[in-house]
Amino acid sequence: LIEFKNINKTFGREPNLVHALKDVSFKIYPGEFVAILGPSGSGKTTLMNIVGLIDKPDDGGLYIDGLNMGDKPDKVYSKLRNQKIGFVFQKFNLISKYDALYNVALPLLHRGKSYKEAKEAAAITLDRVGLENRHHHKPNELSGGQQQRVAIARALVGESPLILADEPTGALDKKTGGEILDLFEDLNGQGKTIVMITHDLDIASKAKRIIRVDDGRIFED
Amino acid sequence: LIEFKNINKTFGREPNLVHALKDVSFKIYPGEFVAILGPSGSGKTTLMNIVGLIDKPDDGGLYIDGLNMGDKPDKVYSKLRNQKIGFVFQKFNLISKYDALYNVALPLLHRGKSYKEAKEAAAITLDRVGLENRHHHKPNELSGGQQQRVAIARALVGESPLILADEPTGALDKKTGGEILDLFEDLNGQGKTIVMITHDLDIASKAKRIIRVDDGRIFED
Ligand SMILES: Nc1ncnc2c1ncn2[C@@H]1O[C@H](COP(=O)(O)OP(=O)(O)OP(=O)(O)O)[C@@H](O)[C@H]1O
Ligand SMILES: Nc1ncnc2c1ncn2[C@@H]1O[C@H](COP(=O)(O)OP(=O)(O)OP(=O)(O)O)[C@@H](O)[C@H]1O
Ligand SMILES: [Mg+2]
Ligand SMILES: [Mg+2]
Repeated sequence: LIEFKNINKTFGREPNLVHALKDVSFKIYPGEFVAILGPSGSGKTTLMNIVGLIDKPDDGGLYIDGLNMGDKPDKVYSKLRNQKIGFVFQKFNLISKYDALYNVALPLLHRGKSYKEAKEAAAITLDRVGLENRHHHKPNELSGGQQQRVAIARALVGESPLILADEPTGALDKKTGGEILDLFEDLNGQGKTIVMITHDLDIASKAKRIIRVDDGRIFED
Repeated sequence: LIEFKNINKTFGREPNLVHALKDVSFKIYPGEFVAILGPSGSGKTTLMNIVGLIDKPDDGGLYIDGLNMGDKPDKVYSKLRNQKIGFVFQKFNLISKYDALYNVALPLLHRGKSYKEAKEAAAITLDRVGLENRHHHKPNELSGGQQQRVAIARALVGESPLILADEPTGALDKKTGGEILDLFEDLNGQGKTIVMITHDLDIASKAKRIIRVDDGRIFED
C-alpha cells in the first residue's frame, strides 16, 4: 500500500538545517495496524505527513499502491488524500468558525455528498466518539479532549481505507482513550489500514506492528 | 493560598447551557503539589482558568492569599497573574510570529526586565527543558512536544511561586515527560506550589494530593 525508499527530509538551511528524516525505508501493507513510537522531535509527524500526502520528501521514493508519487502533479496528491485517507492531526486543525458537526461533515462535502447526507454521517460519527451533546459547539467551546474527538470523527466519517492518527489520545483520559482505541481496532477488523503515532505504551501494545523513530531514522524489531 | 467557596461556572445559554463547575469548594496551601484528574470534558481546564485568574466564576467566592477577588478590578487580576503565576496552557498559546526564545522571554519583558536579562533567562530555561538547539525556531518549526516544552519554559522562566500546568506532558514521550516531572518536583522542593492537570496516572502518583473532577464536581480521597 505505502512504500518509502531511502526518503530524506530536511527543514531550514545552514546553520539551522534540521535533517528530520534520514534515509527512511519501509513498507506498510493493506490491513495492517502499525504504531509509530519515538522521542519528542524524532521525526514521527514529519514521516506521517509524507505518508498522508500533505508533505513531500526532498529525496527518495514514495509509492502508493505501487504508483511512484514523485512525478505526479499536486492534484493527484489531493485527490488520493480526499478519497483514500482519514488523518487525525496532532494539532487537530479544526476550523474555528464552524461548529463540530460542520467540521466533521466537510470531508464528505468535499467529495460531493449532499449537505443532508454529510450532516447525517457527521452526527453519527460524533456520537460514536461520545460527543452527542456537542454537535453545535465551536472548537473554542469544547474541552481539549472534545476537540481531539472532533478531529478523530472528521478522520473517520469518510470511511477511508487508510487512517492516519498523530497521537489521537494525547488529550484524553485513560477510559475515553481506550474507547477510541477500541474504535480503531474495530475499523482494523473491517479491513482498514491504521497507522498511529503514540507516546502511550499501552496503546502501542494494541497495534500489531511497531516502528520506532529516533533522530530521523527508523528501527523495527 | 487559593480558596474556592461554592464556585459555579456555566457556558452558553438554554438549550445549550453547560454547567461546567457545580458548587466547587477546596483550598490549596502554599508549597503543595496537587494533581487534578478526571474525564475529558469534566471541567478541569475551566477550574484551572479560574485558579489562574484568566477566567472568573459566575457564582461563589475566589480568595487568593485571603483576598476576596470578587470585587477587584481587572488590573488586580492581571497584576497578580503576571507576578505570581506561571501557567502552562493545554493548547500552549504560543505566539506564532516570535521564535521560542522570544516567546519564553515575554513574561519577563512584561515585568519590566531588560531585553538582555530576559533573553538570558529564557535561554537557560529553554536549555533546561532540552531545547538547546531550538531557540530560534518559530512554533510552526517545532514538533508538538517541542512546542509544549516552550510553553513549559515560558511558565517557569519567571520563577513564579505558583505554577499551573494543564496536561504539561500530553505531547511528550515517557522519558521526556519524566524529565519535566523531575523539574516540577525540584521546583516544589524549592517551595513553589504546583497544580497540575494530568491524564497520566504515573505522573499523578508523583503529586502529594489528588483532586478528582467529574461532571463539574470535585472529589478527594
Ligand atoms: N465556551 C464554551 N461554551 C460552551 N461549553 C463550553 C465552553 N468551554 C467549555 N465548555 C464545556 O465545558 C465542559 C468542561 O470543559 P473543560 O475544558 O473544563 O474540560 P476538561 O476537563 O479540561 O476536559 P479535557 O480533559 O478534555 O481537556 C466541557 O463539556 C465543554 O464542552
Ligand atoms: N518547519 C520546520 N523548520 C525547522 N525544523 C523543523 C520544522 N518542522 C519540524 N522541524 C524539526 O524536525 C524535527 C522533527 O519534527 P517532528 O514534528 O516530525 O517530530 P515528532 O517526532 O513528531 O515530535 P513530537 O513527538 O514532539 O510531536 C524536530 O526536531 C523539529 O524541531
Ligand atoms: Mg509530532
Ligand atoms: Mg482541559
